[in-house]
Amino acid sequence: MIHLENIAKSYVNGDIRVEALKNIHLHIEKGEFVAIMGPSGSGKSTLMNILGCLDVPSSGVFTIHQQRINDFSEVELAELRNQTIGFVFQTFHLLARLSVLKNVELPMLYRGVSPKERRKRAMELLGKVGLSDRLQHNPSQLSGGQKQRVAIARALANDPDIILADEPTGNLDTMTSMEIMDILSDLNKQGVTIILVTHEEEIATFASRVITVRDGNIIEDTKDALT
Amino acid sequence: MIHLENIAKSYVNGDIRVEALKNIHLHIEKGEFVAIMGPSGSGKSTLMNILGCLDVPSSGVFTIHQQRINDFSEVELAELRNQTIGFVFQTFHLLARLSVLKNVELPMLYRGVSPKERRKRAMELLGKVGLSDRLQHNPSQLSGGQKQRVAIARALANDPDIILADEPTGNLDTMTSMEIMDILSDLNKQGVTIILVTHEEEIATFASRVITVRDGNIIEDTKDALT
Ligand SMILES: Nc1ncnc2c1ncn2[C@@H]1O[C@H](COP(=O)(O)OP(=O)(O)OP(=O)(O)O)[C@@H](O)[C@H]1O
Ligand SMILES: Nc1ncnc2c1ncn2[C@@H]1O[C@H](COP(=O)(O)OP(=O)(O)OP(=O)(O)O)[C@@H](O)[C@H]1O
Ligand SMILES: [Mg+2]
Ligand SMILES: [Mg+2]
Repeated sequence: MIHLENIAKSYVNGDIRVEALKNIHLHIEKGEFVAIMGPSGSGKSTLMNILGCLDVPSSGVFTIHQQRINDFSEVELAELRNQTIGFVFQTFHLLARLSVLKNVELPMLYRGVSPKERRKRAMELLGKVGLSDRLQHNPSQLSGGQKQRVAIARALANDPDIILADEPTGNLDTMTSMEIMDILSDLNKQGVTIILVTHEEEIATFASRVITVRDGNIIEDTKDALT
Repeated sequence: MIHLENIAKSYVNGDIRVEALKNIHLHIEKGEFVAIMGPSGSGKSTLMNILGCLDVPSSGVFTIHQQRINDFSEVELAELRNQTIGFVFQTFHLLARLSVLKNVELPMLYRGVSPKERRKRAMELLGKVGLSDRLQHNPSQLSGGQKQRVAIARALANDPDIILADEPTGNLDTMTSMEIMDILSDLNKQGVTIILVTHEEEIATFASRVITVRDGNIIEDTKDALT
């Protein structure tokens, strides 16, 4: 379903050149639950940004459902992201001038969902992540873990087929982390593909497959170990 | 050395009122290594902001070395923060328009350290956190864990007596986390007081005392358990 072949990604800024991803081969089937682990700076978020169609590879082929994403226009990419992919960012990226509720409604607005429906779904999702009493707060009026949970609720807003979560429990205590992982496990049981970056073993155990990244390459994939 | 008595902190924004801290009593001696744990939204960062003189309590007494911090002017607070306290923020707060190197030099600039000395110390600290090859990068050109490490290096710039670290390893893989904890342990052995918020048990074990916060109150303190 998701296929990366010979994927490389370099950042070039003046005389700074960083080869964030060197040569990535990756095939992920629909409905898998994949954990990505690896050292700080090894390329995990860069890989997630490519999978999430937020960034383009410098070279290589990237397909989803056999469609070549490399050939998509900006508009087509935005539409794919909005309808198919839910992204939880490592640094949240909430909109500072919108309330918690409006932040979660935003993806639905782009999809043309009615105001009444948006509000209902946003409140339901925020209830699931334990933030029913923070709906009118602004992101600056939230704790770190609360911001993270708003980012998670927002990623689920459009009922995505694929959830990409970059360190979704990095700022959460153990009990709250387990609540979040239960939500993701339930979605996975319903057929949603989950790809999550984590540095915590207890979180990686929720996945059925672990990919280890180091220095821009995949150095281990438990799927290979089993075949 | 650090003394909080009957400390309360409320946030009031229009008709939103949140009692982030309800009634905090806390005494921390010089040279202690304290871990603060507790659920998301329980008040840990709010407590850290008061300890770090970044925010004032709504009521109660706060003293450091028997000086009443409640009575300090803005200027006196800024000076105390700059010279005595190193703060690692949960969301880093790096300056977007400065290079990694300049971000770490900044606290020393305020203290009047020479450009040559600042550069030397900043490079040494960034080397310690494994970022020697990222000195000229801008924060937006760093991974999440790299930003976190720059925030850690910056907190150490002025050789503080007290280090307040809010989830300093939240975005770091296990190996890099251990390198950071070794740096903090070494500083603690040299007499630096360390207060760190974490949700990870493996990180809390580096501390000699664990305080648990829930709903704006301290519900457990391993120091009491031992007396
Ligand atoms: N500016 C503000 N206005 C209103 N409420 C606030 C504000 N800042 C924080 N809060 C609330 O105060 C409470 C405590 O926040 P705090 O950031 O101290 O929690 P925390 O224990 O650090 O949580 P986390 O583990 O998620 O980082 C939270 O419920 C939060 O919503
Ligand atoms: N815009 C950029 N310009 C230059 N280099 C960049 C840029 N963005 C990221 N990098 C570099 O690319 C490498 C990979 O970054 P990435 O964010 O993918 O790492 P990561 O594995 O997610 O790390 P972490 O665990 O710390 O979040 C890092 O070494 C980083 O410094
Ligand atoms: Mg990352
Ligand atoms: Mg916090």
